[in-house]
Amino acid sequence: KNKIISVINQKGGVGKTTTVVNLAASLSILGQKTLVIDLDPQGNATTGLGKSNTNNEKNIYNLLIRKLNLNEVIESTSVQNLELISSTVNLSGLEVETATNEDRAFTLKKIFDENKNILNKYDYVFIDCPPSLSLLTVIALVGSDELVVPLQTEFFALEGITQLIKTIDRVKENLNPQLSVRGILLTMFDKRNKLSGEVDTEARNHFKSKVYNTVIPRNVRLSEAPSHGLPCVIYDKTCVGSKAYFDLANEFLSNKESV
Amino acid sequence: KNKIISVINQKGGVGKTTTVVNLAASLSILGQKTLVIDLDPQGNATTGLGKSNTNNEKNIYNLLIRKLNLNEVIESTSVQNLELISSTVNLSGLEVETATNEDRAFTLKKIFDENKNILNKYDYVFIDCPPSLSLLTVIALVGSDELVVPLQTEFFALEGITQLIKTIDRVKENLNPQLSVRGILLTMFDKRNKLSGEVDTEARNHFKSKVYNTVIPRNVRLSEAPSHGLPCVIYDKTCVGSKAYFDLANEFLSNKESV
Ligand SMILES: Nc1ncnc2c1ncn2[C@@H]1O[C@H](COP(=O)(O)OP(=O)(O)OP(=O)(O)O)[C@@H](O)[C@H]1O
Ligand SMILES: Nc1ncnc2c1ncn2[C@@H]1O[C@H](COP(=O)(O)OP(=O)(O)OP(=O)(O)O)[C@@H](O)[C@H]1O
Ligand SMILES: [Mg+2]
Ligand SMILES: [Mg+2]
Repeated sequence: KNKIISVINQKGGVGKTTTVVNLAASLSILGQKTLVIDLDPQGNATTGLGKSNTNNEKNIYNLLIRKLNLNEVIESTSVQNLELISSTVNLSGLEVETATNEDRAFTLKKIFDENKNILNKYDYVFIDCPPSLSLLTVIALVGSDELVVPLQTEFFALEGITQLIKTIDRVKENLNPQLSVRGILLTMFDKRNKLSGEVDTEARNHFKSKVYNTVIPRNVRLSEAPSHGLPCVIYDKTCVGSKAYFDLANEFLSNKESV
Repeated sequence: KNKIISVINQKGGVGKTTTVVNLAASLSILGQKTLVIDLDPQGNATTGLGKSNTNNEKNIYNLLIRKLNLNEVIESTSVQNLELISSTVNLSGLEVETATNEDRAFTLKKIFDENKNILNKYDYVFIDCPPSLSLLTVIALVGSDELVVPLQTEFFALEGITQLIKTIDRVKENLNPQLSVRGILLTMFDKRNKLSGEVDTEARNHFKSKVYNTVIPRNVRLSEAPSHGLPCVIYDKTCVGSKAYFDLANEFLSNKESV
């Protein structure tokens, strides 16, 4: 059975999109068939994979409002085994447009349940979430089996993790009982910054084996790759950032069952 | 007349909170009476100024739902001339709770209009916004005179600026005609990263004199200060990050009229 995994954290700029793009691409290189769904109106995963988030009818919004079917919005990317459902700025209208729809949290889950035959051709489906705990993120949480939480090794990011865990528990209790946290990923780790080490220690004390052994260092190549429309693991596979995401992909595959 | 200024960018992690806390504190040190309003459910500006965003009835949510008055939610901070209206995680419920209220965008503006006598004792009021273009950000935009837009010198951040300008123009046309962009601030500038220079050039070509001459460098002391509940300009006033925010405060005061 394939796994649908949301990459989530309401704190902004912690490496959600960078993790979706590079973890998905690394898994694809290792032969796993992977689908990325960009559920952030900013559309960074879409442009990070070389596609356009404007003037493109094949997008997640047209799927959610049932204008197009799942097989009509999936596009291939320049990476073998990696396909994408792109974002659009129209996504930010969904909250207001569905305000009176009581079942709106289940929008994506229903579409997944109706299209198991299409989804089953993928080993992994990753959903990139916006930096908020609003409707789009709840839709992703309800539609997912598991979660990966990027945790930037900074004070504000660590502070926000409690709010996030509370929201996940609430969704698990009321909307999606099988939801579990597959792993917590430390990102933008900087050896020269004592705060990085402190967050690492605190996170491992608190979340124990849920925290991946692999830590993603701060590496400028990771932030240069998107301007070329390529995952860093393709743009520069020898840099420390790419090596870390390859290590993460191997660790991710080795602990198949969520702890 | 005082100015109400929102610090806004839907891209996450670009330095909105760091700018609100350090620009407001720098202005306070220069003798300007300043009020910070934390409109982000994450509450980073609140903890960055040493206050708690839990178990505190004096908060922006209780003001917006009219449970408390403006003078009942304003608190002093450890910084002279700097006062705060703190955040609470309850803020994230506002969107759903006010879904049927047609005037909800004007919630804060109405409160400001009713309390001009209290607001007039401040030279500047800064509103820290969450990383989204949803209701809380629209409430801030409608209630503001001017905007400061932190622009992280990275590819994804530059890409998102077009969406932001479109949203600002829409609010200006339909809800708040006097709204203007006071300045665009380049943040987390890293001399070793050619992308920083490229974003600087592109931003100044496009936004011309709206871009502040002062550029905030990437400086680890800026990210250490919040763990001590102090603005960096107080925690370590000699570091390059603090010096940059002092320079910004002086530039900010010198171009009083928005360009
Ligand atoms: N390990 C890293 N080293 C250096 N830069 C990084 C790293 N990871 C991400 N970045 C850069 O930092 C910025 C923030 O990362 P990213 O956009 O992936 O975060 P996000 O959590 O998806 O942000 P948002 O909350 O806006 O969706 C981007 O410009 C990205 O290129
Ligand atoms: N110039 C800088 N140099 C180094 N670190 C910085 C700088 N500015 C901000 N930071 C750190 O980067 C992270 C993101 O900054 P900050 O939280 O201020 O951004 P934000 O835009 O308010 O984020 P959000 O979108 O989540 O509200 C924080 O951990 C902060 O301490
Ligand atoms: Mg993102
Ligand atoms: Mg912030």
